[in-house]
Amino acid sequence: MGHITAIANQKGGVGKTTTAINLSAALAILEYRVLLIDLDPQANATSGLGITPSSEANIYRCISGQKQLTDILCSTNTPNLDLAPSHIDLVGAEIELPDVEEREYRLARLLEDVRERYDYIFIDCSPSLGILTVNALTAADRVLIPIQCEIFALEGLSKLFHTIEIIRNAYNPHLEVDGVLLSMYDKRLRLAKMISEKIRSGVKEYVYETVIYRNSKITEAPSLGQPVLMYDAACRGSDNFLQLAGEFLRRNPVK
Amino acid sequence: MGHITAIANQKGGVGKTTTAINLSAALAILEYRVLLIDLDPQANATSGLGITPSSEANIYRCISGQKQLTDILCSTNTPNLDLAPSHIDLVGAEIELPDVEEREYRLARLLEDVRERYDYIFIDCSPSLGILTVNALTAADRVLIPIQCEIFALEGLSKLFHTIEIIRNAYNPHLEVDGVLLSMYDKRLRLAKMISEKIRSGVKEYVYETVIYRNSKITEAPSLGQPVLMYDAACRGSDNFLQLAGEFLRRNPVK
Ligand SMILES: Nc1ncnc2c1ncn2[C@@H]1O[C@H](COP(=O)(O)OP(=O)(O)OP(=O)(O)O)[C@@H](O)[C@H]1O
Ligand SMILES: Nc1ncnc2c1ncn2[C@@H]1O[C@H](COP(=O)(O)OP(=O)(O)OP(=O)(O)O)[C@@H](O)[C@H]1O
Ligand SMILES: [Mg+2]
Ligand SMILES: [Mg+2]
Repeated sequence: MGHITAIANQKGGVGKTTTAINLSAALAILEYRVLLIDLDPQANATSGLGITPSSEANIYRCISGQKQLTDILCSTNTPNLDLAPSHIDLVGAEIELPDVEEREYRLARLLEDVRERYDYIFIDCSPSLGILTVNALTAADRVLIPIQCEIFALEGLSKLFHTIEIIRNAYNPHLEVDGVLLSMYDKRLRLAKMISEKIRSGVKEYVYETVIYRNSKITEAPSLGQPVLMYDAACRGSDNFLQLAGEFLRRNPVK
Repeated sequence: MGHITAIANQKGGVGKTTTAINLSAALAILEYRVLLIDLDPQANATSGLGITPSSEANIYRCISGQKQLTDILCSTNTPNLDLAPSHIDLVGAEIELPDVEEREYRLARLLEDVRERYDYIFIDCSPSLGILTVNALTAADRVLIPIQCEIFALEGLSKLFHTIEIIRNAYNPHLEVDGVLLSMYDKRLRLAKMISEKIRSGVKEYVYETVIYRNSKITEAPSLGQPVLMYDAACRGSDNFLQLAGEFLRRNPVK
């Protein structure tokens, strides 16, 4: 029974897609069967794994009821890692879904068919709290929250915890916070240290021990359509994500 | 007649709010009368200027028809710079507006009352192409596009140009691209140089000469509720934004 984790934060550019691609790839390299769902119309997780978004086989076709998930799943250059690709057409869902019955449960229903096939399923979310992110939080068991150590990201954290509370009460009673991940961390910035201490004291029990440091190989890898572990397995970025995979497994043992 | 510029890019974390706050402040310090509209429910431009979001006086109340813009405008710690503050309630507009008459023109109508009072009006947009960003693009004369020199930001550029085309044909025939601004530029990254060359060759006539370099003072300033020019007028970040203001004025002389 695949464990479903949404990777969400309405603040933009905090490392959601980078975490989704590289944590999924690290678990796949450790021989777990992993599925990554790209639920962002920008389709960054899709192109970051070297797959060209297709107007035929994409998650929008499934959310709008035209296809099943099994019709669009594809393998990636990383063994054991499958992808449900996105496409810019997904922007349409934000406008169309509000008029549909049980609109919050579309993704949860789609995942029932494939959940048995995978150990872990991740959902990369767009930077918003719109109907697509609501679908992800309704389908998920847990939420992993990447955060940058800067003032705007800190302010958004309490709003996100508040939203998770609303979703738990309205649509998904099992939803829990898996953890808060300090990402794109730059040790040279005094402010980053100050903010990380504030986060650790605010939501202590959630913060991952693992920190993902800013590393140029992490920025370069997606331009070649690869996770950082496939791009340069020896770099610090790869170490960080392998360490993260280990800590994630301890928090979420295989069911 | 205030010149209206939307600062937009659906890619998250590329420096929209940082550009909105600091370009507005630079023009205000040069003695132009400036208004900044925070159209993002995250309300980062509001808190970045030291203003606590209020559930009473905010842009959501105006968009939903409960108040006029003049009811919510407030001055900031920067002379000549006023703000129309945001609040998390603005998330409601994404869900409510779809059922309202002429929903794309709400902001354009609101701005008619105040346009005479300012030389320049800026709109900080959220990282999405939803109804709020459509409102900003419908109300604006020009669009300024901050972009980071990394692969995901590059892929989003053509989608944004495509969206601007759609808005121009459907709602706002005057809408033009003011420019593309390379922001958060890190000269040490080989990838940044490669991507910036691609951007310059792709949309050559739009790219601003001014580049905003990555600078720790720029990240620190909003945590004290100040634009970087008020925080540390002598730092490189302040130079960059004063230079940007000069180039912006050459492209958009006062009407
Ligand atoms: N640890 C890191 N070191 C260096 N660069 C990083 C790191 N993590 C992310 N980045 C870069 O920062 C940018 C933003 O990251 P990413 O796109 O993953 O954020 P996001 O939260 O998914 O953005 P969006 O809100 O648009 O979905 C990307 O260019 C990415 O390559
Ligand atoms: N030139 C710069 N140097 C250093 N840090 C910067 C610079 N520009 C922006 N930042 C920092 O990068 C982060 C993202 O910037 P910002 O919030 O302005 O982006 P945004 O596009 O408005 O994000 P969102 O998509 O969430 O609205 C902020 O912490 C900001 O302080
Ligand atoms: Mg992303
Ligand atoms: Mg912003």
